[in-house]
Amino acid sequence: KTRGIAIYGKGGIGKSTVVSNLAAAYSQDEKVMVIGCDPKADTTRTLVGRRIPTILDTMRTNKNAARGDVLFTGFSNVICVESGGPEPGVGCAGRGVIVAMSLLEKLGIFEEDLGIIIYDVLGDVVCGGFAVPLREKYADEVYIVTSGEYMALYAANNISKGIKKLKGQLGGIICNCRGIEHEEDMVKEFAERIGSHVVGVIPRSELVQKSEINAQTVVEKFPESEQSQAYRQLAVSILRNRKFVVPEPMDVEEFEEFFHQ
Amino acid sequence: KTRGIAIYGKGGIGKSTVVSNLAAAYSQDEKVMVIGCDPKADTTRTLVGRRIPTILDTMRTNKNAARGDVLFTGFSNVICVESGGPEPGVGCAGRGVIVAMSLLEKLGIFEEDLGIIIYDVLGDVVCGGFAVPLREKYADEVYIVTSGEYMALYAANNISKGIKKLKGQLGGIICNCRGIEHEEDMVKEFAERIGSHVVGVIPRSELVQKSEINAQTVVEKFPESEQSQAYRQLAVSILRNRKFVVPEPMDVEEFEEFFHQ
Ligand SMILES: Nc1ncnc2c1ncn2[C@@H]1O[C@H](COP(=O)(O)OP(=O)(O)O)[C@@H](O)[C@H]1O
Ligand SMILES: Nc1ncnc2c1ncn2[C@@H]1O[C@H](COP(=O)(O)OP(=O)(O)O)[C@@H](O)[C@H]1O
Ligand code: SF4
Ligand SMILES: [Mg+2]
Ligand SMILES: [Mg+2]
Repeated sequence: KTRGIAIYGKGGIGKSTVVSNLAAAYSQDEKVMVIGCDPKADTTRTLVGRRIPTILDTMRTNKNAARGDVLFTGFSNVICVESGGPEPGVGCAGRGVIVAMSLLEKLGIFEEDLGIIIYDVLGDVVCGGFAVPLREKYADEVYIVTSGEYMALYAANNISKGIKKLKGQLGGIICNCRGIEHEEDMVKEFAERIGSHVVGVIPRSELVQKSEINAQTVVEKFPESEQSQAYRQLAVSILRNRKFVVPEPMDVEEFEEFFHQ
Repeated sequence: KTRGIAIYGKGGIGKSTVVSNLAAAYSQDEKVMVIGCDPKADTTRTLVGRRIPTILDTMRTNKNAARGDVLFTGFSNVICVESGGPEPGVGCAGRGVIVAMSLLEKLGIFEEDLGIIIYDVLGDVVCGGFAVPLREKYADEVYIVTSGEYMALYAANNISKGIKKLKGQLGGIICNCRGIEHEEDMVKEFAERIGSHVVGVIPRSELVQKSEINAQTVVEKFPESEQSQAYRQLAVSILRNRKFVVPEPMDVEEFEEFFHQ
């Protein structure tokens, strides 16, 4: 009944911006929870208005962390959680996600009617804790955020390999534009090559920075804007999406050929 | 006697381009070995003229891999090795580095007089195999490649946390320009804030793409160019560098404040 949606993509591609704005868009009609699964732990900052304590940090000093220590309420009642990550160089970067999921299970969070849960997951490597939302079926469906840039598409292809390996369901590709030539065509072509489709296109916009500086989402600060409309359209598109696939990622040579044609 | 240099940085920031061009620059006066420690396994493509088999792939079918199966000679006698990475979703992404170092040890490679060894290491997460070049002292000195962009500097700060934790020595910051405003000042300021310094600035240049398409380095294809000169200057700067520090990374709030001032 609760719907788990995982958003993956290369670091810096725009996952947190997409996730927080999607949550804001959904919040008017649905119950929403956002679970940050990126060591950067900043997915929920624009929903709560500040950086919230991470589960990993909380657990260091409080092994009996309670719901109120780790769940925070943001804009329009979106429930916010950050897994956190260990200090770099200290064990698996994905350990925060593992610890977080374990605590949320223990607190019985997943038994509640949570509406829509959106996971914001680092996608530069698909291993350790970062594979957990898919491997342990916390999320039934995955969407990949990419731009038309080589590195973003390369990462998207890599993530698709991970999804296939972990037997996940790819719901679609989200194009978060960086403003390069033929960007939408590139991303559309990529989506089709791996057997998927583009579920939404988010334009590049200064409103992202303007609202981010205020620790707000675009949907909250500029609700009438075209940018806000783009996030709402993406929200509807994801909610209505029925096309889920095990992706057919490209091998290394195919990907090079695809990109350079 | 052999000097081990590790080059870290966010995925896509330009590590492989810097590493391969540095190797080409050194090769005229020094013995050089390049060891790719990024699952992308493409560091040595512009030195050998093609993608070479990775150690991880080779070991799958040949547990008794010999020197000739994993070491390849490239431009100007640079010796090239690629660790490789497992398929995404299958265990630790850094496993290729662990397997590779273990094989190179077994083959006695590190006992030889190798001149300069340059490690190209993924820096989006500093864990598992990606921490090995520093933790196991294969590299005595680390340089971080960054641009003036938020995500690149954030990653550089993260890598500095890893270096500090792993008791490594940071030799300096390499600015690989993306062409954004005040880029060199941003990177210089960042370097100073963490107790380091900028060892070189590499301009953004089309010659990178032009030579890359030919599977060559800029130093090989355009030896007289200013871009080539920039790589040579960086090579000299690194060779002569005597300033090594345990970095003082910024905490999350400090970093935000640094970037947004
Ligand atoms: N559509 C967009 N238009 C303009 N800037 C964007 C857009 N999406 C993201 N950004 C910017 O890109 C940077 C990285 O976005 P973020 O959501 O934090 O990425 P991730 O969570 O994938 O690491 C942020 O500074 C954000 O302001
Ligand atoms: N100085 C530069 N000028 C122009 N393009 C560059 C420069 N350095 C790197 N690039 C381009 O950026 C992309 C990523 O570089 P690469 O060296 O593969 O990054 P990494 O190894 O860090 O993932 C490549 O397509 C490369 O052509
Ligand atoms: S599993 Fe992935 S995140 Fe964990 S140590 Fe290995 S590379 Fe790092
Ligand atoms: Mg994020
Ligand atoms: Mg590389």
